[in-house]
Amino acid sequence: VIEVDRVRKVYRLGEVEVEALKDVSLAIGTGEFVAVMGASGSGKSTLMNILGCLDRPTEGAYRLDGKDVKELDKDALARIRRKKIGFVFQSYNLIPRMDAQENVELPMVYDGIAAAARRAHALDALRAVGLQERSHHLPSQLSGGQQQRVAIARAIVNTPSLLLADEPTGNLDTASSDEIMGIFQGLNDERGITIVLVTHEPDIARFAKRVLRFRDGQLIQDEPVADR
Amino acid sequence: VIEVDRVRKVYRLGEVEVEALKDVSLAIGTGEFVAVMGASGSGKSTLMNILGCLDRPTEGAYRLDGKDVKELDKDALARIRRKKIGFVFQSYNLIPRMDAQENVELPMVYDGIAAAARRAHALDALRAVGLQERSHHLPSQLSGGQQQRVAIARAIVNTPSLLLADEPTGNLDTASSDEIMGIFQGLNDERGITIVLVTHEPDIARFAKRVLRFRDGQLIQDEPVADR
Ligand SMILES: Nc1ncnc2c1ncn2[C@@H]1O[C@H](COP(=O)(O)OP(=O)(O)OP(=O)(O)O)[C@@H](O)[C@H]1O
Ligand SMILES: Nc1ncnc2c1ncn2[C@@H]1O[C@H](COP(=O)(O)OP(=O)(O)OP(=O)(O)O)[C@@H](O)[C@H]1O
Ligand SMILES: [Mg+2]
Ligand SMILES: [Mg+2]
Repeated sequence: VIEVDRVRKVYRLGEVEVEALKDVSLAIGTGEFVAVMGASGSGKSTLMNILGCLDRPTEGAYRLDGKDVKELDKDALARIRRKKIGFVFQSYNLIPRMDAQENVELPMVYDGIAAAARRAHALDALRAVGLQERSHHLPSQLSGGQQQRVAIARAIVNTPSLLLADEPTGNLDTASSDEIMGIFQGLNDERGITIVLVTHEPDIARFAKRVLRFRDGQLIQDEPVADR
Repeated sequence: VIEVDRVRKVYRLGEVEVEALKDVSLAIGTGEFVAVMGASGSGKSTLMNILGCLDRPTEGAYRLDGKDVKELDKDALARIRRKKIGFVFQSYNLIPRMDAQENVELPMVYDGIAAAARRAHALDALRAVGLQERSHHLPSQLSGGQQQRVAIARAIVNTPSLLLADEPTGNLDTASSDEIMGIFQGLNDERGITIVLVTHEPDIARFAKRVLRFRDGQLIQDEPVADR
């Protein structure tokens, strides 16, 4: 479902160039559960933004479900993001003026789902992450870990076929982290959702079935997870 | 230096009350290095905001260096925050339109330090966290972990007497985390800076000398760290 073909990503800052991804090639099949690891600044979020059609490579190709995203116009990209992809950002990106429930309902609003159904699905998703009692809190009225969990609920509420999670447990204690990873494993096992997850923690990576390791914008290791 | 005396903190949301801290009492002496742990939503950031004079208790007292903060007006509180306290927020709080160096210089601007000296100190602090080559990047041009490290550099650049760090390594890989904890230990051992640090990770907590554990707004455990 994901084909990254010799992708290079360069950021230009005035006269200086930052090569965030140097020459990255990888393929991820439907239903896989992949952890992405690597040092701070090694290119993980840059890769995730390209996989999520939020950014384009400078060189090389990214094919999603066989289609080169270079050939898609802005509307087509937006439609793919809404319908196919669930995204948990490294800094959650909740809408400050909407409460938890409204934030979780947002992907369904775009899909034209009726209000009563949206409310039911949103509350299910919030219940799954343990936050049904905080549904009317604004992001500023939630703890760091609670904001992160609302972002996770929003990413899964539409059961996307591809879930991209950038450090989804970074602000969570062990109990909440295990709960979230249990949810992800369930979505992967039972619904065949493809999951790509960035993490720094080996204990989180072992919930995945394969680990991609980055350093300085290059993929340096690609290994299955023992007994998974 | 820190005395928390039967502190209660309640947030009011319409008709609902959220009791974030129930009845918390604790004391931290000068030069201590304390880790604060506990589940997501258990009150850690709320406590940190009170310790940092960013918020006031609903009931009870907070005394900083023997002075009850209730008796200080807004200007006095602001002055304490600038001169005495270095704060690393859970979500970094960098100024989006200032680059890394300008963000780190900000506490020194308030203290009226001359431009050349500010620049030198800021670059020293950025070097300490491994980011001297990113000094002209805006926050949006930095990875999550790099933004967090800029926030750490800013918190330590003025060598505050009290350093409050809320999940300072949440977005960092093991190598960067160990580096940061080494810096904190150095400040504590060599300069006697009092450090209170929130973390979910036992491997980070063991760099401290004492662990305070919270649950549902209450302090449930207070233990020294073995061989520290
Ligand atoms: N401004 C606010 N208004 C209403 N409730 C709030 C507000 N800030 C925090 N809360 C609530 O107070 C409780 C404690 O929040 P706090 O941010 O202190 O938790 P925490 O221990 O830092 O959690 P985490 O580990 O997730 O960061 C949470 O249940 C949260 O929903
Ligand atoms: N918009 C941008 N402009 C310029 N440089 C950027 C931009 N975004 C990222 N970078 C740089 O590209 C490199 C890779 O960044 P990226 O965010 O992909 O790292 P990361 O692996 O996610 O790190 P972390 O673990 O700290 O989140 C970093 O060195 C960063 O400074
Ligand atoms: Mg990142
Ligand atoms: Mg917190």
